[in-house]
Amino acid sequence: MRQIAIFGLGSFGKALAKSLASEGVEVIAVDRDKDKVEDIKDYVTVAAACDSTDEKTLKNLGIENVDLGCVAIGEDVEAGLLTTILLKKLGVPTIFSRAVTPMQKEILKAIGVARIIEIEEEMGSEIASTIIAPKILKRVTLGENHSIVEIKVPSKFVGKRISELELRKKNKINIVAIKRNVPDIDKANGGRKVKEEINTVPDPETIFDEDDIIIVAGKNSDIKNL
Amino acid sequence: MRQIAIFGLGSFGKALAKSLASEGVEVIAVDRDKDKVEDIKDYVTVAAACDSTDEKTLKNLGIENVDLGCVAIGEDVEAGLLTTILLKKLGVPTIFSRAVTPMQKEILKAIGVARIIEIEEEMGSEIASTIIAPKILKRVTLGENHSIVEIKVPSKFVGKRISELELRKKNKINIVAIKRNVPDIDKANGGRKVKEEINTVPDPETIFDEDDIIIVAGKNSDIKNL
Ligand SMILES: Nc1ncnc2c1ncn2[C@@H]1O[C@H](COP(=O)(O)OP(=O)(O)OP(=O)(O)O)[C@@H](O)[C@H]1O
Ligand SMILES: Nc1ncnc2c1ncn2[C@@H]1O[C@H](COP(=O)(O)OP(=O)(O)OP(=O)(O)O)[C@@H](O)[C@H]1O
Repeated sequence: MRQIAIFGLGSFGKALAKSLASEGVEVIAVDRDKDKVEDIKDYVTVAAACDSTDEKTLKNLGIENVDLGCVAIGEDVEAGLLTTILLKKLGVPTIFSRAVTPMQKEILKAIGVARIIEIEEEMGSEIASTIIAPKILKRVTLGENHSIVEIKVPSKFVGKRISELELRKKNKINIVAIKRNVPDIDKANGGRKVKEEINTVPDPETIFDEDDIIIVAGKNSDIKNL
Repeated sequence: MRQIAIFGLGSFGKALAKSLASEGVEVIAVDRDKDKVEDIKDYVTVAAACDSTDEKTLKNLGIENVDLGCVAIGEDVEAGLLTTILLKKLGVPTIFSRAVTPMQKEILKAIGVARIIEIEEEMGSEIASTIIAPKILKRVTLGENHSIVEIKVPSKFVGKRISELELRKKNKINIVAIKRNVPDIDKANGGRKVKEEINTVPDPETIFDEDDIIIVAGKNSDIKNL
């Protein structure tokens, strides 16, 4: 992904542009609001105060050559759709477009874009899933029925070796990593403190400690049974 | 998490309330806009059209007894802050509060809440990270130097068994799962199609196929060397 164009520099567009630029991506940031363009110009490759619904403007900016175009315009649904259509017309290979209404989403589906971004809805369901899993500290979905989850080590594993538990055979889960706190003596001021150590290639002879946090992968039903 | 109160039913608050309710959580949904309350009442336990900045109202709704309160009010920063302060006063154990301005974020930090939600900023950086990793289909960060990533199987593994590769010793990575497409004969109409199969407890005798996608965990530098 060498060059990415972002249209609309509200909080979302601006955050996206800055995150991409900080990772070395060449970002072309467009907004018709001069102040927003001014705010971002030190962070991106090109910052342009212009109307993204004007085809000539887009051509002058070299939008035909970008790898990805992201329409981050919010309230002005028509401007967002028109910008999306122009990106398609100019042959931008990958287009992400934001939808703020159900109707806009349907139209974007009909136009055909790589990704429709529904900011509030996606955050709502993301935050719901972090709340719902109280025992599960974090969860990553791996397909319909599988996940990778971070959990406190089950008490039945404490004091046992990974190898004697036969997790793969008996519990049908795979240990991805073990997180444990280890003492860390601060030589500078002689203080003892604790730092978190992650081991993604745990030795089968490792014995589980009651404070361990383990990251496991498996079918959701098998994880539940732990 | 038995009972959760959501204040503000814009797109975010509404999505959060519905996602939680669909997972069996008891949701109390509050908004001063009757239409928004009407829209959600069939999905939640209690839907109340009232002002969340009124302490008496909150007490009448039993907010003192909820496990978590989420202030999802957007534009009205003052109302959001006031609602947050009331939740603290009422002793709600866990409070999530939305910040739409940097100033509001600072004030929320000073008040002290479990989580400050910056919707657009968090989505901006989340989407940036899915764009940035081109070889890596998906990445989950596991601490500063470790990740779980989904990648096409490296060509040097193709045709070899997991057991003969000694991934843990030699490559210092841990195989979390293997994704492969398997034929799926549709008995209904005799059609042959393909479905994706995820195996989170791969048999060490599994031989890698060139079309396999593997999910591995390890230090970022060791993953890069694959
Ligand atoms: N035709 C257009 N050309 C260029 N920029 C545009 C155009 N129409 C809208 N914008 C810009 O899109 C940006 C984001 O749109 P809007 O203000 O609707 O979003 P927002 O809801 O404030 O954004 P966010 O939710 O990301 O904070 C604004 O900065 C606006 O100036
Ligand atoms: N004092 C209040 N008491 C109850 N609800 C309130 C209060 N102030 C604002 N709200 C509600 O909060 C909701 C969300 O706020 P707002 O309209 O600012 O968000 P939005 O930016 O449209 O939301 P979203 O980004 O989630 O779509 C609105 O439905 C509004 O009626």
